[in-house]
Amino acid sequence: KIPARTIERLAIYRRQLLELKSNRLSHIYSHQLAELANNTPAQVRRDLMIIGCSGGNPKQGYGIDYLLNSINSILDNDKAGQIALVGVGDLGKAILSYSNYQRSTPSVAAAFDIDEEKIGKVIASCKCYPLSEMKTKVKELGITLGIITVPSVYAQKVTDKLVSAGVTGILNFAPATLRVPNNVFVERIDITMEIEKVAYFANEYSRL
Amino acid sequence: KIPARTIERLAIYRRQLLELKSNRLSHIYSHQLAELANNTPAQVRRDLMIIGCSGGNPKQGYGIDYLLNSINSILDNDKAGQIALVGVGDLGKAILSYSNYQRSTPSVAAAFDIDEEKIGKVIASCKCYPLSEMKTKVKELGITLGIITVPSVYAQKVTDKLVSAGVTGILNFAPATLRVPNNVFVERIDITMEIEKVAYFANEYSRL
Ligand SMILES: NC(=O)c1ccc[n+]([C@@H]2O[C@H](COP(=O)([O-])OP(=O)(O)OC[C@H]3O[C@@H](n4cnc5c(N)ncnc54)[C@H](O)[C@@H]3O)[C@@H](O)[C@H]2O)c1
Ligand SMILES: NC(=O)c1ccc[n+]([C@@H]2O[C@H](COP(=O)([O-])OP(=O)(O)OC[C@H]3O[C@@H](n4cnc5c(N)ncnc54)[C@H](O)[C@@H]3O)[C@@H](O)[C@H]2O)c1
Repeated sequence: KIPARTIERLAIYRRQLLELKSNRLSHIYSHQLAELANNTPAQVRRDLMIIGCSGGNPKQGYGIDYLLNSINSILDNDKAGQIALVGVGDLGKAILSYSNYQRSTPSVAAAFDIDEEKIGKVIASCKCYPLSEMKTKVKELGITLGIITVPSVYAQKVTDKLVSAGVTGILNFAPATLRVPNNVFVERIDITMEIEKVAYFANEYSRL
Repeated sequence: KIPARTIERLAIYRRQLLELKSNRLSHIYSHQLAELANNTPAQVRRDLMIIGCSGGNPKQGYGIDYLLNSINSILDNDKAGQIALVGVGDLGKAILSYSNYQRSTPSVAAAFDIDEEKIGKVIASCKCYPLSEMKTKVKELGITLGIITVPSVYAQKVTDKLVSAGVTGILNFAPATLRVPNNVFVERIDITMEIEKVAYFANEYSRL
């Protein structure tokens, strides 16, 4: 079992490696990857050991394709389902256009909302359905993941609907703590934490 | 010097502790905080040692007010400036209303955009200015931090304007790698990483 923190870092390494590859680089040292990922070289080497990547060649470092293949074999899963996004407001709309633009795997297969103006429309190349169709669409489209971008007062109710439809992973943007059964993984996103972190370092750096 | 990862975790502990306090709890054990923060008890104890919190009382655990005061003394800084948000589109608007709703410290003091429809308007209780006023507004409002929510092709140009106006911290949502001088801290946010992480665990959990 790979810890959640390692999985998070592997996703960060993958983004960095894909960017380097697009700049036609073929090898990288652990200390270079550590710097790009805001991490320590020892942490990078430990993470790569966990997924079976042995030490890079001292003259050139790790092969970028070699690392990408190893990370893909861990993160990508042919059985990984699609995503349902619930609440197509300002945040939901921005996430829809972004994840379709990045062609993220998995991608958003269906959106849901209660607003009559949005139901039946296609928003950022994704069809918007009423909540009453959630169960059928989750089954039909092989959805295993939900993104919650509704006002926090509705977050628990929407979560219950997603879980009873068979979803086992939730990315929650609403400021609410969700109660879910043990077999459902929930990750909460809160940009105020990011703001606090950047504020701390902006202050440190301004003293340099 | 406290590492970036520790600062990130302190911000997460603080959110959890504030939520516990609002539920009238007064003490907490390190393993309980670890579970809420998706972390290990050893990591929580190490982090609290770094900021000078000695071991909790074995019968009750750590005092929640004691921990909050210690974390606040590290994260909060009376000299921390305000925030400028650049690009008031779907994502920018959602961030503006969220951070004003959460009364996050620091808060967004000014927004900037190039769209004539938005300039001069107040959006989510924040005034929107043209880019030409960035330098004067950054000085006038004591802004030290920038949030970038413009299309990626403009991200570098907007960063250069913020840095030359005196900003030393940047939270970047645009999918672009920014070049900044050494005294500027940049944090990039990419929700596709979060999606990949949740997808991995949704898959693990669905096998339970
Ligand atoms: N975590 C963060 O960093 C962060 C940042 C910004 C916004 N937010 C949160 O994200 C959520 C959305 O923010 P926004 O600015 O897009 O709000 P919004 O009001 O623009 O959008 C909300 C959408 O949800 C829909 N909706 C409401 N109730 C629903 C229900 N029961 N089922 C399905 N759809 C429903 C509405 O019709 C609307 O389209 C809020 O909870 C907000 O607090 C979080
Ligand atoms: N990192 C993530 O997870 C994530 C998620 C969603 C969106 N995004 C990114 O965030 C950015 C904004 O997304 P959106 O959906 O809100 O886009 P949008 O098109 O709705 O909004 C962009 C806004 O920026 C303004 N703008 C354009 N050029 C500008 C300039 N030079 N100076 C100032 N303002 C300018 C536009 O007038 C508009 O108001 C994009 O880069 C998108 O890729 C990132």
